[in-house]
Amino acid sequence: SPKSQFVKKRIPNVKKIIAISSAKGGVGKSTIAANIAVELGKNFNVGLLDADIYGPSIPQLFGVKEKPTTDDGKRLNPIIKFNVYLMSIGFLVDEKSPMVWRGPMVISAIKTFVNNVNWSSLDYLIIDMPPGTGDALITFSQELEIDGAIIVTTPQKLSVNDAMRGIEMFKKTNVPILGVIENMSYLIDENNSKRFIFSKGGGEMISKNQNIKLLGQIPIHESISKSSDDEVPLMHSMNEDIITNE
Amino acid sequence: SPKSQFVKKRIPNVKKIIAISSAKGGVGKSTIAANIAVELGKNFNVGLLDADIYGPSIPQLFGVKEKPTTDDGKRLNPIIKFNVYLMSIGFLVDEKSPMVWRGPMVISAIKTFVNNVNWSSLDYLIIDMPPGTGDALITFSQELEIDGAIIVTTPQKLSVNDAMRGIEMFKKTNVPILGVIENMSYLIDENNSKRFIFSKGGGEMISKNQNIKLLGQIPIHESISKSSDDEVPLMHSMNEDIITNE
Ligand SMILES: Nc1ncnc2c1ncn2[C@@H]1O[C@H](COP(=O)(O)OP(=O)(O)O)[C@@H](O)[C@H]1O
Ligand SMILES: Nc1ncnc2c1ncn2[C@@H]1O[C@H](COP(=O)(O)OP(=O)(O)O)[C@@H](O)[C@H]1O
Repeated sequence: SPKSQFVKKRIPNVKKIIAISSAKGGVGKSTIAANIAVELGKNFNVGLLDADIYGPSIPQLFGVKEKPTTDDGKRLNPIIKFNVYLMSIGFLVDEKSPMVWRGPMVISAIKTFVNNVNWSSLDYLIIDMPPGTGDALITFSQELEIDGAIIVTTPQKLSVNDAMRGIEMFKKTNVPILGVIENMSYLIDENNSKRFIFSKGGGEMISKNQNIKLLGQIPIHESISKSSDDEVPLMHSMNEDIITNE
Repeated sequence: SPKSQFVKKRIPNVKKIIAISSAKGGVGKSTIAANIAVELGKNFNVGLLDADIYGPSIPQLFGVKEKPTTDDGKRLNPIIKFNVYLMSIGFLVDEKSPMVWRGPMVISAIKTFVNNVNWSSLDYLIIDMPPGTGDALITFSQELEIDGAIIVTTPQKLSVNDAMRGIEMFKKTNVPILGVIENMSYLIDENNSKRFIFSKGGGEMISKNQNIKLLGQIPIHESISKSSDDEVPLMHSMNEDIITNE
């Protein structure tokens, strides 16, 4: 059983580790992880680790073009931007080259991120988890003591099905679930009424079915997708908290 | 180099194999693969293989609840619905249980799909490829002679970045690229004008940058996401071809 065999490590100097996960790609997981990190970074010491080996998004979301430095040739120094300590596989490789990596290489990359980054003393480390439930997700859940996971979904059944699989995976590896965020919940049209382009009710369904809190619903808005293309997370330029109604 | 070592197999009785790929999840790859298969299925013998091991969508998109049969305990018979021969890992496992599979198990599942399905004589086999560029995608590109790949993207940079990685991967494994489809290109609002919710220009950028054909642009529409929740691909109930302007 995946539960018992592993002695999970903690990362020194890091108080709380929060995983942002979705199992299904393209639901806004990286965008939400980036904005949570920037918002928390206004009052705490926060790190953000991009664990999506095959499709790293943090370099684009934060507009980081430089490579991380190393003092001893072994440990990597995170890159600081918008008051967040950042690390991503995307910093280490060319943007266009595919990570044509099989399982074992993925695992050794994850171990490097877990053991060999100089995070300095952090209140929170946010991990933007890889989609799917394969090698990368399994290794993180087994290697690292994660204090809580936030599940991101869109309202449609296809996303809810994948989110449920992701939740099962966390249960099997003993990771507590903090709640679910429904993203792209609706669009406000010209008459100021809600248009449910991607169906509705997915977040609520997961919340009721799995007995976890629905932390918030985020509308579809051009400013969010524009902020990704413009390389500045929305929360950096905004103040009120659109992410959670907690 | 991934190119030279592999003797790629053809699947007996299958004339053409077309891969639908996106590298980034959640861009509409499975929805497009399902609709291309249903549309082609009106005039040809068509199969659809769901290769997304960690997040199979075909069971939901076609509303298939039964398990595939086998005559000899080794080879699987595809399930036929809306005049398409279907096979998916989702038919073999419970909907909610995560495929907590590491690399080697993924590879053996793919080999089963490539070698042990009784497809009967097909004009086209459409493969809904897994997102990412890990074990699953590598194994397919190296094992199987794919006649052409269609790349699906949304307009945003994050999707374009991943699509470019996927294209690189196909170039490395000698898979010809037929073109790119941009999905969720715009939304028609109350005044019948286009609203570019997810930015614009991604499909064109890939087309120009990689010298591949832009096969079409698909608007965001409730009827598409509703068709996924309702388990009937849109092209089954419609006639004109919204997918490509070829
Ligand atoms: N609520 C939203 N409204 C508009 N665009 C969004 C929203 N959430 C995410 N996006 C956009 O959708 C794309 C996919 O988001 P991303 O964070 O990469 O998803 P994931 O990490 O789940 O793959 C990005 O370009 C992002 O800007
Ligand atoms: N053009 C579109 N308009 C509205 N919804 C769409 C559109 N394309 C896809 N969808 C919806 O988006 C969700 C994700 O699509 P899916 O095919 O699962 O993407 P992928 O296979 O890339 O992960 C599905 O619920 C689908 O119905």
